[in-house]
Amino acid sequence: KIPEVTIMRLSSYSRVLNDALAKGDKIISSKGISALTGVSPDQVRKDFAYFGEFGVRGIGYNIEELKNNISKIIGTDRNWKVAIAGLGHLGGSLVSYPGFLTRGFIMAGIFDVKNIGEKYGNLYVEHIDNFETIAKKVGFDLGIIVVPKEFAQNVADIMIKSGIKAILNFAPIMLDVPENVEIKNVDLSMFLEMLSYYMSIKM
Amino acid sequence: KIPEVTIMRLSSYSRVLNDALAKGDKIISSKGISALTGVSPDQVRKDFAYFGEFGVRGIGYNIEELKNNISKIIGTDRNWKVAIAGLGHLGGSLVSYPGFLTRGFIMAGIFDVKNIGEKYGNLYVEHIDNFETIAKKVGFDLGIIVVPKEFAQNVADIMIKSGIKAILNFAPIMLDVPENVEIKNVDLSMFLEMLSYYMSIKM
Ligand SMILES: NC(=O)c1ccc[n+]([C@@H]2O[C@H](COP(=O)([O-])OP(=O)(O)OC[C@H]3O[C@@H](n4cnc5c(N)ncnc54)[C@H](O)[C@@H]3O)[C@@H](O)[C@H]2O)c1
Ligand SMILES: NC(=O)c1ccc[n+]([C@@H]2O[C@H](COP(=O)([O-])OP(=O)(O)OC[C@H]3O[C@@H](n4cnc5c(N)ncnc54)[C@H](O)[C@@H]3O)[C@@H](O)[C@H]2O)c1
Repeated sequence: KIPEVTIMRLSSYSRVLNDALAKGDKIISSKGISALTGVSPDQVRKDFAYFGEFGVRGIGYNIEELKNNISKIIGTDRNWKVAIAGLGHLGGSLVSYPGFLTRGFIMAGIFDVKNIGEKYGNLYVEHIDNFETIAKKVGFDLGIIVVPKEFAQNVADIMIKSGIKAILNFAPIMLDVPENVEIKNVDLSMFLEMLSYYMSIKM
Repeated sequence: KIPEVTIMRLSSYSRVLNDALAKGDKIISSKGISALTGVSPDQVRKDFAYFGEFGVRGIGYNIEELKNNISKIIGTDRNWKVAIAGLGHLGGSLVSYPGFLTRGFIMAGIFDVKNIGEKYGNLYVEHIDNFETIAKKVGFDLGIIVVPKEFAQNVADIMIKSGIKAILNFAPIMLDVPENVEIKNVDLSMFLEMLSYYMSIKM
């Protein structure tokens, strides 16, 4: 099992390679990847070598090949059906974010307790009470929790009961989940803390 | 300069310690911190030893002392004034997120091109064209960019011109900034990719 921080670097490489490919580039150097991701060229080369990618000395790496190999590793070489619970501010931003779709994460179900029937793309907002029924029909792979924290555990229980094994949680609460369910808690203040750290060492 | 991944761990510890303190706990073990953050007890002890925190064998660490030391390192032992540009879905979620305020990140300016004059807490939405004037009065430390990507560079230029040295960017575009400006790009799909990685290795 690859360390989490390596997966995060692979995710950054993947983003950079997609951008380069979109611009029509064919080759990229470890220096180029380093400049665009902030990862040292050494670490970039180490990561790629670990996954069997060795590039051509003095030339670099074939972008398409690199991108495909990384996608296989992080699982973005296939589509995943995502259920999102909570269509408030944050949820509203996530359902319309094209970055998820381009990486194979397809919004396949939107659940809330209000605005039922509202249309988003080709989806309609469903009531959370109908989660299990809809999950049986659609088959969700991943769940995203963006409801107020007092409802987060209950929503997690519903998702897990319907077979979801991986959850992205934005609610500021530690969720209680079985051992075989992967949960990732996102706290955006962590990013602000990374900035305040840099600001305070510069003072 | 501490590696970014260490700062991210410190941020997780800080969150866990704050929760424990709120519950009235006084002591915590490296095992306890490990269980709540997913960081190995070994790494937890390593991190704390590096910062001069050694705990008491068989007992653990003093939560208050640990929390205060970490806050000093990541800069959350003081307040920072934050300007946010773009009060759409994502921006709307960020201005009302209590997690920022509890860590000393104070929303001190909200800017958009519409809904000018709308009230949020004790702030009014201002037009981005007035950024510089307001920045002179308020003195922003950090900027958050949550506008559509086509406007992000322009907003970054405005923030930097007014003296902001650290920016959190959510727009899916690489921003061009001077060497002395710290920029952190957040892509939430990275978290979904961490989940798809775990899902694919389990298959
Ligand atoms: N992790 C972070 O950094 C961060 C940042 C901002 C917000 N948040 C958190 O994300 C969550 C959402 O934030 P927001 O600003 O979008 O809040 P919001 O109040 O705008 O949206 C919450 C939505 O959840 C819906 N909801 C309530 N109970 C529900 C249930 N049982 N099932 C389905 N939907 C339900 C509400 O009707 C509403 O539409 C909150 O928990 C907030 O604290 C986290
Ligand atoms: N990084 C991620 O994972 C992630 C996830 C979701 C959204 N996003 C990005 O975050 C940004 C905001 O997303 P959203 O869903 O809130 O979009 P949104 O369209 O709801 O909000 C954008 C807001 O910016 C305002 N705006 C436009 N031009 C402006 C300017 N020059 N100055 C100030 N404000 C201006 C708009 O009036 C609007 O209120 C987008 O760039 C989106 O792609 C990123």
